[in-house]
Amino acid sequence: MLNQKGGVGKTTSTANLGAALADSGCRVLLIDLDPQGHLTLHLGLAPGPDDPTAYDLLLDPQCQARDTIMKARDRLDAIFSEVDLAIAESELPAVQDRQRILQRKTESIRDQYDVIIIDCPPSLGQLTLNALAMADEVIVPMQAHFLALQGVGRLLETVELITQSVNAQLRVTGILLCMYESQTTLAREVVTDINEYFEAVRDQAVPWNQCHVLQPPIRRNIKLAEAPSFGQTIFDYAPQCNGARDYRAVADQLLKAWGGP
Amino acid sequence: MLNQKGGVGKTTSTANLGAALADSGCRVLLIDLDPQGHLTLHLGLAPGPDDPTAYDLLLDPQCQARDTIMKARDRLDAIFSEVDLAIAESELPAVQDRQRILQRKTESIRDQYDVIIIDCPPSLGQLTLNALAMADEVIVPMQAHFLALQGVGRLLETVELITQSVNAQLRVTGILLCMYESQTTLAREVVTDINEYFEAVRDQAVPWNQCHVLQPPIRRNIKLAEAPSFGQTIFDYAPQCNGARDYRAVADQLLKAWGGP
Ligand SMILES: Nc1ncnc2c1ncn2[C@@H]1O[C@H](COP(=O)(O)OP(=O)(O)OP(=O)(O)O)[C@@H](O)[C@H]1O
Ligand SMILES: Nc1ncnc2c1ncn2[C@@H]1O[C@H](COP(=O)(O)OP(=O)(O)OP(=O)(O)O)[C@@H](O)[C@H]1O
Ligand SMILES: [Mg+2]
Ligand SMILES: [Mg+2]
Repeated sequence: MLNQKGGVGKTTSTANLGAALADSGCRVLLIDLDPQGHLTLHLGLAPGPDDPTAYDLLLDPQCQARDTIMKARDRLDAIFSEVDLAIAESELPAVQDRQRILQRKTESIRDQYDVIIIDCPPSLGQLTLNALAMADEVIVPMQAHFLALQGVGRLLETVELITQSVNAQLRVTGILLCMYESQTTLAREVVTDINEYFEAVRDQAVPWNQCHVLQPPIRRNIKLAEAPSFGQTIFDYAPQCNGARDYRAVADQLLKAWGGP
Repeated sequence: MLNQKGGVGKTTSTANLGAALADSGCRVLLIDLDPQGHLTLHLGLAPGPDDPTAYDLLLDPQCQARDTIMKARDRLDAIFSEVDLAIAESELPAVQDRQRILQRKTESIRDQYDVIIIDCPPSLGQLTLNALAMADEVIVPMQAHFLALQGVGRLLETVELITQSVNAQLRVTGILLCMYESQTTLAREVVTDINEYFEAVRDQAVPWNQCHVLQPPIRRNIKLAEAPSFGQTIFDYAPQCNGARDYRAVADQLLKAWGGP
């Protein structure tokens, strides 16, 4: 779940798509790579001061993935982050092959899950690069705003660099429109721009030549902002609201595309 | 204009408060310290490839503030950023007293302006620290969301560190509520939390003991998101809309507080 722009819906989407996929029967692992640690708030869990987190996984060679995994819901596990993860951005560069640490550490547990979703911080630094090195697909949450388009090019450049260096399989498969205001012309114009952009590269050999705007857009819905204050996913908090319906529908589309569970 | 959280309204507020203050007769300078360079989009200007920017100001000892200043509107000047500014975050640490570079470089031009507003990137790194070293006041744009409260503590810690090291005068004077959805209980609850937080410290010797929620909140208004796509401030684009009225009203409140122009 990648976008270097802040506040676009990465964490809200990680938590709620994860929960929807688990409800559909997938075994889901969520990995929080954001030092802000908001994913814990959506799940109502908090690692204790001695519980190992993604920080330990990245920086302590002894720490194993299974030490960091906590159960959040039925079929929904999570690896949490902590504020020290911010230091990892600068401590990691000292280590060789530092982008593959997460990939190596999660290899042993990958077969335990149908879906692994990684919540990235709003940057294209070492934490995000670790996520890209281990991922099969990138989903880009974004607002249908003019300024949001500006950052997409740089995001795609980074993905391209990763495909040329540490992960040739990486694809950008979806744009997830968040906080969508369907009644505005701006939203429609931005979506038109996005669609034109990706249609134009269908025949090119780029990692985003099969990228589509995921349907439906996730409408702006205050319930999605309220749920984390109760430590709940939208399906715990307000399962009939538009926010829940939209994330449910996107999860169904993803399952269709993946041909599973 | 400070908040390490992304997408909260820093740039929209810098551009539109700046424009409102200039309309009131203030001589205003806007400084864009965000490598994303969105401030240029709100002002309809773009530095050419050879024009010196905030990057040169910070990293080229020869570059003077006056070389970087461009006129944006009547009484409204700007120092623009560029994507290379992202490198400054890591190149700066090599320089001694690196947090005071912007302060030293702008000393000669400060008397030419009544108000200088610095648009910070979504981080508490070297660029933001340079802004804090030269500022008199901090305004914190934020959404009235639960997750937005989480970051405020860390922001205040950073301000306190700065007051103890490079800028004893620095104060946090205002919370600027952006993208405000007045009809939601969440917004009201968050504002209650914020007010209680700052009321509780009125008698303490902290740099935010006089911090208030600025009035009025800036309501969510699609016109504010549309304006930069036309290279316009809200006062160029839709001077009668709620977005323009709200920023106008906040600018008036600030002028009252400052006793000017
Ligand atoms: N569809 C929506 N409707 C209303 N509010 C939303 C919606 N999606 C997210 N929000 C709220 O918007 C804010 C930003 O969302 P979120 O934290 O998911 O973004 P993010 O991209 O993870 O941010 P960051 O870059 O800081 O990690 C949060 O307060 C969240 O509750
Ligand atoms: N009151 C508002 N109503 C509607 N949209 C808004 C409002 N204020 C800002 N926006 C839009 O929300 C998005 C984020 O705003 P903005 O760019 O000002 O935030 P920022 O804090 O500067 O972000 P960053 O951290 O990336 O620099 C932009 O697309 C902007 O046009
Ligand atoms: Mg997040
Ligand atoms: Mg900005």
